Order: sequence, then structure tokens, then C-alpha cells
Amino acid sequence: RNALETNDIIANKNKALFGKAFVMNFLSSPGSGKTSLLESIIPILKSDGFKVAVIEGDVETDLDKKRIDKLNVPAYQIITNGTCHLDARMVSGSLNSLDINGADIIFIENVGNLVCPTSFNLGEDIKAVVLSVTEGDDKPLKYPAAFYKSKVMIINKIDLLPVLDSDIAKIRENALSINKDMVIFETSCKNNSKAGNTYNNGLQDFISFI
Amino acid sequence: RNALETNDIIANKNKALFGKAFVMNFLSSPGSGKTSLLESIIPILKSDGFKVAVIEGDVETDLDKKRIDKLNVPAYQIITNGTCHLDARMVSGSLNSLDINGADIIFIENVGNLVCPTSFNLGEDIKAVVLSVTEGDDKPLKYPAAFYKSKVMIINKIDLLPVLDSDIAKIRENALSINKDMVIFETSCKNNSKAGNTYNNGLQDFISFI
Ligand SMILES: Nc1nc2c(ncn2[C@@H]2O[C@H](COP(=O)(O)OP(=O)(O)OP(=O)(O)O)[C@@H](O)[C@H]2O)c(=O)[nH]1
Ligand SMILES: Nc1nc2c(ncn2[C@@H]2O[C@H](COP(=O)(O)OP(=O)(O)OP(=O)(O)O)[C@@H](O)[C@H]2O)c(=O)[nH]1
Ligand SMILES: [Mg+2]
Ligand SMILES: [Mg+2]
Ligand SMILES: [Zn+2]
Ligand SMILES: [Zn+2]
Repeated sequence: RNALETNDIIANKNKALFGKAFVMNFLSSPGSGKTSLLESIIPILKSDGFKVAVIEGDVETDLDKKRIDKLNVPAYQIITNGTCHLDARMVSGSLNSLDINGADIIFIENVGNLVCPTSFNLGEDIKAVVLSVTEGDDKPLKYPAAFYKSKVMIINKIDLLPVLDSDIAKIRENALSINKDMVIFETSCKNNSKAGNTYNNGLQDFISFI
Repeated sequence: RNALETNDIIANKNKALFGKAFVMNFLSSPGSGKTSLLESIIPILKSDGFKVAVIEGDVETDLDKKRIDKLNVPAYQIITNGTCHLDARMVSGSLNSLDINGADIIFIENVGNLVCPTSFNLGEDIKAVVLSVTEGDDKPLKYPAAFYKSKVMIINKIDLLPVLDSDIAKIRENALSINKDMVIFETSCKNNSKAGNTYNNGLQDFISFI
């Protein structure tokens, strides 16, 4: 068996362990805003009565878990020690320590990397790719696997659009050329009056989708 | 021999082929501004009389090479077809086609990824890591290898500082905690009056460094 087949077998075991929870695997470049999105949506999901748990994955540090801990939800930090992606074995290890009993939603924040994490299923229901408007319109074309394998795309940091050359219509067009069924949300995690923007924040739409 | 040892043997052969040229390997997350930096500095280097060549590396597309072609310098696009980093063998293959005769400076733009490209020497003289102020202050701590192995760090997109929460002093502090000898430049590739900023653009300092 090759490594990906073995990974898929463990991913299916994870899926059984996840039970009735809806599991979302967040992919993006470093700094697109994965943790900021979780910080923005988890309080709203909690107030709507959902039980949420988070699995964090990083090459080094538990800085992201420390941010999630402030939200008072069960969270576990996987430190990959250099590996550039999470795999199913790492996630299955985390389930020995993380309390997911009764969880309605489990978020897995993957290592910031638009390439390798796309090849490793973790047992999630869907992958969601986050792309920040600061990264450029061409990323869906240049790093296609992350967009092809994700059901959802979140275009983040739209508060910055007034001071950028980015073309959000072009980002959508490029992403849909890679994955025509992609569901797209446009969000901001900051109340950024400095950029003087009145935008229609898609955060609530994303929460309703979940 | 393991894969990295074999890679180093080929990297040394590349170094011999590079001859007297100064070779810089650019690392960053997707969209930090590697190509934009090359677009900004190559015209100035050319007018200073330097002969420049560029090796581009991407998972898919030759979009970056097409941008470099506008600068009228020899350029070659490596398409890795899914591999998340350049290795010495790919670069040695490109030297069969790219005219580097008499080149004073060769830029290698690596695949956008802060993890794997750091492990593969290509025969370069130095690695330069580009970090955009939009990515967050914690990246040197969370993705340490790219900062530890690079002699130079370019903090890019400083035109956006007035509309961000980013703390450039914190970025410098975190990077120097990983690599105390790092030489740091603060740059912008845009004349961005929209963000209403007067900044001291370090592009010229970076060019003088080269
Ligand atoms: N202006 C603006 N900045 C944002 C937004 N979302 C996140 N940021 C900033 O972007 C930077 C990175 O955010 P993170 O949430 O750490 O990104 P991440 O994807 O979790 O990063 P890694 O886990 O390290 O890959 C931080 O400086 C945030 O403040 C947004 O909607 N608008
Ligand atoms: N405001 C601002 N935007 C910049 C700057 N430099 C680059 N950009 C923008 O950032 C986005 C990405 O720039 P690129 O030059 O394509 O980045 P890259 O690192 O080469 O990207 P990949 O090769 O795909 O990894 C584009 O939309 C650029 O216009 C800068 O100094 N300031
Ligand atoms: Mg994060
Ligand atoms: Mg580029
Ligand atoms: Zn990888
Ligand atoms: Zn890799």
C-alpha cells in the first residue's frame, strides 16, 4: 500500500470517531486569516447553541491554540516538527486527547501551505480554502489543487480592497475556472474603518452555510 | 545516499555552472511579492549595467515568467507539476535551456511555500525570505526554517502599514530571535498613495546589498 492509501484508511477511522459532527478542514497560505476566521465565527456559533471543537496544526509553536483557548472551546495543537501538512495519523493521535463528545462542529486548521495539505484527507466532511485579497488574483491558477479539492472558498480581508489593485471578480473567475461548483464567501475579520470601506461582510452567510 | 545528500551533490554542480554569477534563491508564502520585487529591482540593476537572468519555479502555469519576459532578461520557467518546492535537479535541467553566459546576477524564484523549499539547496549563494506585512507578525516563529536558513529578509508591502494592525518592530524582533544575523530590508513595490503613506522604501538599499 502506498502512503496515501494508508492515510485514507486512517482518515476513514477518524470519520467514524468524528460521529455526527460536521468537520471542516481549513487550507490556506500562511497568514490568509484561518485563525482570525475561527475567532470571528466560533463565538457566534456558540451563541447559536452549537458545541464546537478545534484541532490546530502547525510546524512550530502553539500560538494559534492559545488564540483559540480564549474562545473557551476544546482545542488541541498538533506540532508537526517540520512536516508541511497534517495527515490522518496526526489527527487520529489528537483524538486521544481532545474531548469531541457531543461536538456539533469540528474545525481543523491545517498548516499554512497551499500545496501538500491538499493531498492528505483527514476524515473531514469538506475542505475550505481561504484566500486573502492581498495575495493576488492568480493564486487559484498557480496553486490549483487547493481550489479543486475544496468545496468552499473564503475570500478574506475584503476590508483592504479600497487600497489594493486586487480584482475580486477576477479571483472568483479564476477559482471557478478550476472548480465550477465552488461555493464562495467574501469576508473580513476586521472592523477596518482606516481603509474607509463599506463592504457587505459574508461572515454571517458562511456561518449559515455551516 | 539519501535524497538530500543527492540533492546537495547536484547543487554543487549547479554552483560550478553558475560561475561568477551571484545567485539568490527567493522564498516566501504565495503572494508575498517575489515576482513584484523582481519587476521592481531588475530594471534598476539593468540600468546599472548588470546582466541578469531569472529561473522561475511554480506548481502550475508560466504566469510569472510572462511577467519577467516583459523586462527583457533571459528567463526560464520550471513547472513542478505538483511538487511543492524546487530541487537542484530541476534547476540543473533549466540550465540546459537558459542562457546564463556572462550573467552577473541570477535570481531563482521558488514555489510559494514557507516550509519545504528551505530544505533543498539549489546551488545558490544566499536564500532571501520575503514576508509581507499583511501575513501577520508571528510567521518567523511559526515557520522558523525559512527565516533560519535565509541570510536576508525582505519585509514587503510596507505601503499598507497605515491600514493594518501589523507591528513591523515585532516582525523584526521575531525574525532576529530565529536568526540573529539576518539582514533586513523594508520595501514596497507599489506607489500606493491610496493608503496615504509616506514610507522610506528600502528597495534601493536591497539593490545596493546585491
Ligand atoms: N485587514 C485584515 N486583516 C486580517 C483579516 N483577517 C486576518 N487578518 C490579519 O492577517 C494576519 C494573519 O492572520 P491569521 O489569522 O494569523 O492567519 P492564519 O491563516 O491563521 O495564519 P497561519 O496559521 O500562520 O497560517 C494577522 O495580522 C491578522 O490580523 C481581515 O479580514 N482583514
Ligand atoms: N500594496 C502592495 N501590494 C503588493 C506589493 N508587492 C506585491 N503586491 C501585490 O501582491 C500580490 C502578489 O504579488 P506577486 O508578485 O504575484 O507575489 P509572489 O510572491 O510572486 O506570488 P507567487 O509567485 O504566486 O507565490 C499582487 O496582487 C501584487 O500586486 C507591495 O509592495 N505593496
Ligand atoms: Mg493560524
Ligand atoms: Mg511570483
Ligand atoms: Zn509538503
Ligand atoms: Zn514539500
